[in-house]
Amino acid sequence: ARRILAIANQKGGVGKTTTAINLAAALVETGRKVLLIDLDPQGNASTGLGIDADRRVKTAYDVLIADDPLRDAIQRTDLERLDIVPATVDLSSADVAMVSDKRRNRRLRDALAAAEIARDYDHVVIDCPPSLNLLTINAMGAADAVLVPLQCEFFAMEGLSQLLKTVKQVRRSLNPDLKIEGVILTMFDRRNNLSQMVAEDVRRNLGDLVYRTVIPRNVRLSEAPSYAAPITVYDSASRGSLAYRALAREFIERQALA
Amino acid sequence: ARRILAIANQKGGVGKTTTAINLAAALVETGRKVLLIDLDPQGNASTGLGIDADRRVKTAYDVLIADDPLRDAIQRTDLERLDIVPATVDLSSADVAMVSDKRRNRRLRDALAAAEIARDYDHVVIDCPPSLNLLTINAMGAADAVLVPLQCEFFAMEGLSQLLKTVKQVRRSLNPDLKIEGVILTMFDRRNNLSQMVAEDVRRNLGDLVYRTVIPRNVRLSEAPSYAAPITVYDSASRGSLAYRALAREFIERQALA
Ligand SMILES: Nc1ncnc2c1ncn2[C@@H]1O[C@H](COP(=O)(O)OP(=O)(O)OP(=O)(O)O)[C@@H](O)[C@H]1O
Ligand SMILES: Nc1ncnc2c1ncn2[C@@H]1O[C@H](COP(=O)(O)OP(=O)(O)OP(=O)(O)O)[C@@H](O)[C@H]1O
Ligand SMILES: [Mg+2]
Ligand SMILES: [Mg+2]
Repeated sequence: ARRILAIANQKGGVGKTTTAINLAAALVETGRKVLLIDLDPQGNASTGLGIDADRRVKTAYDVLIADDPLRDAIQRTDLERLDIVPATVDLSSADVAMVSDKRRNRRLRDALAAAEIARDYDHVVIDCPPSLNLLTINAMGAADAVLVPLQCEFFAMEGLSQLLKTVKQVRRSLNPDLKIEGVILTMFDRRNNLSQMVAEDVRRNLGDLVYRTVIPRNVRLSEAPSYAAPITVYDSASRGSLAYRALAREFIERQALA
Repeated sequence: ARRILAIANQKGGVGKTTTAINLAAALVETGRKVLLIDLDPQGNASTGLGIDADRRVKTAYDVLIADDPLRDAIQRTDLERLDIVPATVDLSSADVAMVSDKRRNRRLRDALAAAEIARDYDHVVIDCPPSLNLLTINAMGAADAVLVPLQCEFFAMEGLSQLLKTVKQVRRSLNPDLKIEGVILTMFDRRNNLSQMVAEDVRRNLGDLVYRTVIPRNVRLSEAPSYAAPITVYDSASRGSLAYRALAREFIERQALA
């Protein structure tokens, strides 16, 4: 099964963190146990799940760079069955700190393997920073598959070929089983022609890789993090909640078919 | 005068490229000559100004890493008085390629100095990637000031203190005259409470650093790049155009007062 999922796209602001938090939250609603790993030095996923700065004692930095056991950095969130490895800005020194380490690309992969994470979690969701640097490579190296949030905007397609190239490189050098889970269209605005055009263009180019589920632009999604809650808790009946529940269902369905 | 401007914010998708392109375009409308330097491996500013992939022969990569003279990489855009140094994805290897180069932080600064750029341009605008890596450090090292686009969203404030810390570090180690030009609020949606709250919060915290001009969310701004034109050309009467012209005027006004 595709247990470990990296949420990646080097284009900024496309909904990686929003997808990581809310897909994880929708998955736990189905009774599954999920570990969210925040690999972005901005720490937005940690903030969005209510982990205050003073509670980020053991973090992804300690796991990647200080070689601490992954389980030491896991903590609970307010949501039952959803745990997190938080991030701090220290992570931004990872590239430089690990430059001479031969195993720098596989640090996360090794940490997850050593922790025998499958024993306790049905899924692991990894939030990536907006770049194809060492942190995103580590996420891809550790993952079974990559889910790509794609904003329905003109610049969206620009970086896709580079992202897919990077996945191929990681598959060849580090993680032979790495798959593309799919592309999820985000911030879709049905009143806006550009949104429609980009969505059609992406489906024409990528076919089945593109999930049927589309995440609409919904202001409740951008409000939820300020209440330190996923959308399913902040506003369960919102279009954002319905969309991320549909995403979780489609993700589970596609697993079964794989 | 604050001639060289870095447009920076490590948060993704906040309007860095949109601000770089459209502020530059509004400045040339006032008769000034502007050079835009695309320092983002995504190359969105180059695409947004119509520089097709096959025309990106000499790029920012050649200037930074191959040490080619900056003037060799300058080319015209369709807009009179607006020239560009384009970017390609090669730039993403800059971190690794320059890791052992002692002058790696000041490559762009040295290249601009050697080119005596002030002779031909009133302003240089540098578009940065969504990170505080070597490329953004080079932009800050070369700049007279940093302009920070800030999206009116909850996560916006999260990374600001780190960004300001980085500016201080660059000021101490590399560029003693580096100033903060200011913060420009982007994608402001007056119908949305969160937008209003964030804008008020930012003004309370940062006072005069925040420009009076606010860039509204305007779909014409996201359409313009698909026509390879700045907003002032694509839709001169749009709210996006009016906002970026107001930004250019306020920028010029603040220069005179400085
Ligand atoms: N479907 C949506 N509708 C409305 N707002 C959204 C939606 N998805 C995300 N947002 C908002 O848009 C902004 C960008 O989203 P988010 O931070 O999740 O993107 P990201 O790809 O993680 O960004 P970064 O590249 O900086 O990591 C956030 O303020 C978020 O709240
Ligand atoms: N004021 C605005 N109104 C509507 N759309 C906007 C506005 N400003 C930017 N956009 C759109 O939002 C998206 C993000 O903007 P942009 O690419 O300029 O941000 P960025 O900070 O440069 O992103 P990155 O971090 O990836 O470099 C783009 O699709 C752009 O067209
Ligand atoms: Mg994010
Ligand atoms: Mg950009």
